Amino acid sequence: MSKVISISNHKGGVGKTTSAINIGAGLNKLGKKILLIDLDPQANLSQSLGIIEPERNIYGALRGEYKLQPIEIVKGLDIIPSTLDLSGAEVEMSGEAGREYILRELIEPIRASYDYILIDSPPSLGLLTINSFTASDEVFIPLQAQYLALQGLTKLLEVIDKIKKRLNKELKVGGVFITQYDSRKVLNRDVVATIEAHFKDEVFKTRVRDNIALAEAPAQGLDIFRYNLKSYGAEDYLSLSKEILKRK
Amino acid sequence: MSKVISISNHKGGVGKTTSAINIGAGLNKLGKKILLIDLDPQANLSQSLGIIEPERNIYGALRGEYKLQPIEIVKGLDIIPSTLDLSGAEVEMSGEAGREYILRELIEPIRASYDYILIDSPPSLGLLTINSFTASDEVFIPLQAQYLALQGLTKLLEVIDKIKKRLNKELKVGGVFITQYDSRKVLNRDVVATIEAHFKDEVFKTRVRDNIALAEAPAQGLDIFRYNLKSYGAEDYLSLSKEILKRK
Ligand SMILES: Nc1ncnc2c1ncn2[C@@H]1O[C@H](COP(=O)(O)OP(=O)(O)OP(=O)(O)O)[C@@H](O)[C@H]1O
Ligand SMILES: Nc1ncnc2c1ncn2[C@@H]1O[C@H](COP(=O)(O)OP(=O)(O)OP(=O)(O)O)[C@@H](O)[C@H]1O
Ligand SMILES: [Mg+2]
Ligand SMILES: [Mg+2]
Repeated sequence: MSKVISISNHKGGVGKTTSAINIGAGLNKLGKKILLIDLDPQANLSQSLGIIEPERNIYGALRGEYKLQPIEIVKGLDIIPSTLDLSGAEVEMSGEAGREYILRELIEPIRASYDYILIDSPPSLGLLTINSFTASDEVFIPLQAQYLALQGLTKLLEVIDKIKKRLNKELKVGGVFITQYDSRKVLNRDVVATIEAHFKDEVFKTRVRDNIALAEAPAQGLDIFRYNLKSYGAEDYLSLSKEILKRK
Repeated sequence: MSKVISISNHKGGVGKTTSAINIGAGLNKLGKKILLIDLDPQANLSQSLGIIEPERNIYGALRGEYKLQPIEIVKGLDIIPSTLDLSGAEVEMSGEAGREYILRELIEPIRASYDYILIDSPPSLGLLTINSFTASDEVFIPLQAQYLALQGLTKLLEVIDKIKKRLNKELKVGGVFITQYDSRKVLNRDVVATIEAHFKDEVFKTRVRDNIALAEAPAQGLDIFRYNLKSYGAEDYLSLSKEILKRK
């Protein structure tokens, strides 16, 4: 039984892409078959795994030109890459009837061949992110432990709620996790306390620490496990992946 | 003679909002009259200066309900605040003839009362950012010294070029500056070397260092000068503001 998860937060730079790659690779290390979908016109997920402007991508599939065409990264870890041209998709899709269901329809036929499908969303609440929510069972929210990152949460939860009511009854918040955490910074500790008081059991115990190896790995086209297995980043994303499996 | 500047980069979390506030406050400290415009549906700029869901905001003005209504922050530093409802603007505007000129038309009548007008853009290249470029004389690009932040630059420069050809002949890249810099991190030093080789004189000499005071100030509703005048953040944004005045 496969699960589709959106990794979303319209606040920019909170670690959506870094988490999609390394939770995917972590779950794969734990024996699961994973599909990553890059739904961001910046195509950071694709670039971070060394895939630049592939012929078949999410944009062509959303336009109905072809079905989803997974590319293998390592055994059991596939990707549907993005392209910079995806920035034209939202305007193009906005006129279609049932435009929110386009991605869900594309995922349906291949869903059964994966244990988890992780979707990396762009930093906005536009039609691409709405497609991601409509196609998903759960939303995982990466949160930087900073003041500005807290501000946008209410709006994000509102939009998730609206999608649940109108477009996807199964949708729920699968969990919230802290990224780029530095326990020496008072601000980080304060914000985490606020988040844990508000979200209680929905917050994953693992906090992904601020670790430069996570920012270096994309330059090599590798996930953190293949880049530096002994890093804090690898330790934290493996621990987070184990927690995700437990929550099933 | 006033200058309109877009602070833009579709990569998320690179310090657009932090820079708009603190370059604005820095130029104000140096005796200039400044208007900040919050063009992001996240409304981070407005929240960071303690303005929450104001009655008159950029959304009502873009919809043609009223003219721009500046609110004073301190003497010589005004803001046009945003609202979470702005997320509906792009779809609403997309059907209007000349939709790219809406912000430029709104700024025209008040432009002469300010030395600088700084526009904080959302992390995307949609219609709001295009309105910002069409209304501006220059674009300032904040850049995180990380691999993923480098990737999006080509696309950003392409869009600026297209706006310059079709919508705003005066538009130019006013400068690029490094944010969240930590000289101990090899990755930061490497990326800066790449940026300086590519942009040469367009890169401002001041690098804004990674400084927790910059992330704390928004929680108090203050710019960095009013929050902690002796911090690295205050030092760097004042030095950057002085460089901006010299480039006139
Ligand atoms: N735990 C971490 N420690 C150190 N650096 C990190 C960590 N997580 C992410 N980064 C770096 O921070 C930057 C932002 O992360 P990332 O691009 O994954 O965020 P995002 O939410 O996907 O951004 P966007 O909103 O642009 O899509 C990147 O340069 C990334 O390499
Ligand atoms: N020089 C710095 N040192 C430390 N923290 C910083 C610095 N600049 C920005 N920050 C913090 O990093 C986070 C991202 O900055 P900011 O929100 O200004 O970026 P942005 O580009 O406006 O993001 P978005 O793409 O969401 O609009 C914020 O929490 C901010 O407080
Ligand atoms: Mg991303
Ligand atoms: Mg911002």
